[in-house]
Order: sequence, then structure tokens, then C-alpha cells
Amino acid sequence: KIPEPTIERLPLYFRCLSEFKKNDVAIVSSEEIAVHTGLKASQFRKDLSYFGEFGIQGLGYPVSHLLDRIAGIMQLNKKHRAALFGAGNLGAALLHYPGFANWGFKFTNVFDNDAEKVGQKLGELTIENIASLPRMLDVSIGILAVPANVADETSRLMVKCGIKAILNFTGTKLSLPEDIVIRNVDLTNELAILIYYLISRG
Amino acid sequence: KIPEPTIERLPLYFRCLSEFKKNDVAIVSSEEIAVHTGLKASQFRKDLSYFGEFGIQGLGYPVSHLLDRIAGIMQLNKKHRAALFGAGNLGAALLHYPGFANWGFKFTNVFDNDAEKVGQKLGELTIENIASLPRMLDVSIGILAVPANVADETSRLMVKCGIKAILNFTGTKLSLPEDIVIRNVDLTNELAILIYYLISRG
Ligand SMILES: NC(=O)c1ccc[n+]([C@@H]2O[C@H](COP(=O)([O-])OP(=O)(O)OC[C@H]3O[C@@H](n4cnc5c(N)ncnc54)[C@H](O)[C@@H]3O)[C@@H](O)[C@H]2O)c1
Ligand SMILES: NC(=O)c1ccc[n+]([C@@H]2O[C@H](COP(=O)([O-])OP(=O)(O)OC[C@H]3O[C@@H](n4cnc5c(N)ncnc54)[C@H](O)[C@@H]3O)[C@@H](O)[C@H]2O)c1
Repeated sequence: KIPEPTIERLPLYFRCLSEFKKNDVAIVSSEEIAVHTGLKASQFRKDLSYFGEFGIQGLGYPVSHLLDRIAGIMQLNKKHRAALFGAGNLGAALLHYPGFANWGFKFTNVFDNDAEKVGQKLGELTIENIASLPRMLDVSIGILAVPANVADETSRLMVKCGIKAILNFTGTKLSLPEDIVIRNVDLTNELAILIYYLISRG
Repeated sequence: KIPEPTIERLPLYFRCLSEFKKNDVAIVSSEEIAVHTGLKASQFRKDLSYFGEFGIQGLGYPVSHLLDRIAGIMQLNKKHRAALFGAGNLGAALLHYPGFANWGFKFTNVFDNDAEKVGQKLGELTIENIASLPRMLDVSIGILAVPANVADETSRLMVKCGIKAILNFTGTKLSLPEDIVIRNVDLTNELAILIYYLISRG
């Protein structure tokens, strides 16, 4: 089993190696990776060791080959379809962001309960009424951007639609079956932690 | 020195205790905290031990007292002024979010370089031209929501304006002086990690 902190660093290595590739760099050392990511060179070598041997002794790491391997591990070459729940400020910002497509990610549905929003366009999609659910959706990922007080019920509805992984922005702990992958992004927490470090440096 | 994972859990305890207080619960056990936050009861006790003695032997933790102590530790009672850099989709969603005010956080300025946006209203603020900087801003926190390719130069400009802490959404590593607190929120990484766990459960 690969430790979670290692998984969390893989996208950073991927982005960093993509920059090297863009600049036609063929081979990099772990020290160069360290400088660009702010992580330790020994950490980079250790993280990669979970996935097999990559470096060429005395030379370094072949950029293209390593990029393909990480893309394979993270399944970045595959297409991932996702549904957005909550067409509010944050939902709209996520839907409009072109960067997600680089990771093979595509929004295919967006749901809301606001009668004034249903039927409107958001990006290339038309906002659907959440009351039309549950039905099986051809998506594996759900983005939860509804108000916190309806987070739980909406997440249970997502699971009834066949969604297996949820990116949860509501700051609420979701109680879902074990097999559902949940990733919590809490912007309020991030701010509170920033303030703590600002004051404690003070 | 308090470990970073402990600091990162404090807002979760604060939110959980606030719920208990709202429901007029006077005393809670660490087990009840564990159920509501999804964290281990032993972790809660260990985290609190860094800040002194809180529990009453055999009774539990007094909710109001503990809330005040955590608010004090996290400086949540103080007002924190912040400037937003980048009045785009994400910046607008952050600025419109009422939840930040609960943590004493207030946007006082918003800067952009788009001539069509400068002078427009965003919430209660008027978008200012970033070309008017540097000047000393009466803010301690900066939110960085500009495109990745101008992240570095914009962050250096923020530091010249007296900003001491930056919440960075650009996914770019910032190279700033040691005394500047940086917190990186990378939504693309979160998505990539979610996909990895979805596939590896596969
Ligand atoms: N905007 C931010 O910067 C920010 C920061 C921290 C946390 N959050 C969290 O992210 C979530 C979204 O925030 P936001 O700023 O976009 O809020 P918002 O109010 O702008 O959007 C919420 C959307 O959800 C819809 N909605 C309400 N009930 C629904 C239901 N039962 N089913 C489907 N849709 C429903 C609303 O009609 C609205 O369009 C919230 O949980 C919020 O606490 C947002
Ligand atoms: N929207 C998302 O869901 C999302 C997801 C992941 C990462 N991000 C990152 O967050 C940041 C903001 O994303 P967004 O979706 O709001 O982008 P956006 O393009 O909607 O907004 C960027 C804003 O920055 C302004 N800007 C450009 N150059 C500037 C400069 N030199 N000085 C000041 N302002 C400048 C633009 O005029 C625009 O208003 C980007 O770095 C993006 O990579 C956003």
C-alpha cells in the first residue's frame, strides 16, 4: 500500500516534469526536482521507489519516461466524467476552469434546485433540476458545491446515481458507505490555518 | 513547537464544538468529538494536550470554555483584513462567500490588470488597477488568484505592499522571503488525487 502523502506529491512531480519536458530537458537529477517543487530530493527518490526503478545510475531521471509512468500511475491519460452539484459561485468557477481538462477531466452534468437557474446555460452545459434524480448517471466523479446544510442528503443522492468518488467543498463530514472515495477541500480551514501561522510568526 | 497536522485539525474541532454549542450541549466527551469529526478520540486528546489541560476528569470537555480557548489559539476573535489579487472566476467566488466573515476575515481590496474589470464593482468593493501598486496596503493577508504565469511576479508585488501571508491558488511554487507565510491550495491536485484513489479502489 502506498502512503497517502506520497500520492499527494505525485501531481506536483507530474507538473514539474511537464515543465522540464516543455523546455526540452531530457534528463533531470533529483536535486533539480527538489529545487522546482520545494520538496527534498531524498523524498522524491523515496516516493518513486514505491513504483519501481526509474533513475539511471549516475545520469539522472529520463523526463519523458518518468512523465509517462506517473501519468499511468495517476491514470491521467484516461477520460473522467464528472457531475457538478450546486451551480453557485464556486461551482461556476470550477466548471469554467480549463485546467481540469489537462487531467482528462470533463464535466458532463450540472444540477441545482433553484428554479431560476434550472434550464440556464453554465459553460457548455444546461443546468438540470436535481429533482430529476436519482437516475443512473454515466459519471464516476461528483463535485459537491451545495450549501453545507444540504451536503449530506445531496451526497447520498449522488451515490444513488452511481457516483463513486466525491470532491467535497462544503466543509461538512459526509457519512457514506466505505467504498465511496471522498476528498474534502475546505477553503475556510485553509484560511484559518494561514491566519494561525501569520499570528504565531508575529 | 506545535506539529502542523495538529494545527490543521483545530478548525475542524472548532466547527464541531460550534455545532454542539448551537445545540446547547454543555459538556462533550472526546468520543463524541471523534464521531462528529471522523478523527480518533485519542488524536483529539493528544492535539489538545499541546495547549494545556482542558478536560474535566470523568466528566468530559466543557464546550463553551474549549471553544473560547481554540478561538484564542487560532485568533478567530480578531479582524483580519485581506486583499484579493485576480478578480476572475475563483476570486469572485471567494469574495462573495459569506463564511469567511465568521473567522473575522474581511476583503478590503481587489486588484486586477484587465482594463474592462478595473472600476467595476465586485461585491461591495471596486476593482483597482494592479498598476497602482506597489503601495503600502493596510492588510496582512493576500489571496492569489491570478493566472499561474504571473503568480511569481504578483506575489513579489504583494510582499512589497506589506502583505505577510498568502493563500495561493495558482498551483505554482512561490519563491518568497522566509518570513512570508504561504499556504498552497491546489484544486487540480485534489482532483488528481481523487482520481487516483477512485482507480486504485477499482
Ligand atoms: N465560495 C467559496 O469561496 C467557498 C469557500 C468555502 C466553502 N465554500 C462552500 O462551497 C459550497 C458552495 O459555495 P458557493 O459559494 O458556491 O455557494 P452558493 O450559494 O453560491 O451556491 C450554492 C448553490 O447550490 C444550490 N443549491 C442549494 N440547495 C441545493 C440542493 N438541495 N440541491 C442542489 N443545489 C442546491 C444553490 O441554488 C446555489 O446555486 C458551500 O457549501 C460553501 O460552504 C465555498
Ligand atoms: N477556477 C478554478 O476552479 C481553479 C481551479 C484550479 C486552479 N485555479 C487557479 O486559480 C487561479 C485563478 O483561476 P480563475 O479560474 O479565477 O482564472 P480567471 O482567468 O477566471 O481569473 C484570473 C484573473 O486574474 C486577472 N489577471 C491576469 N493577469 C493579472 C495580473 N498580472 N495582475 C492582476 N490580475 C491579473 C485576470 O484579468 C482575471 O480576472 C489560476 O491560477 C488558476 O490556475 C483555479
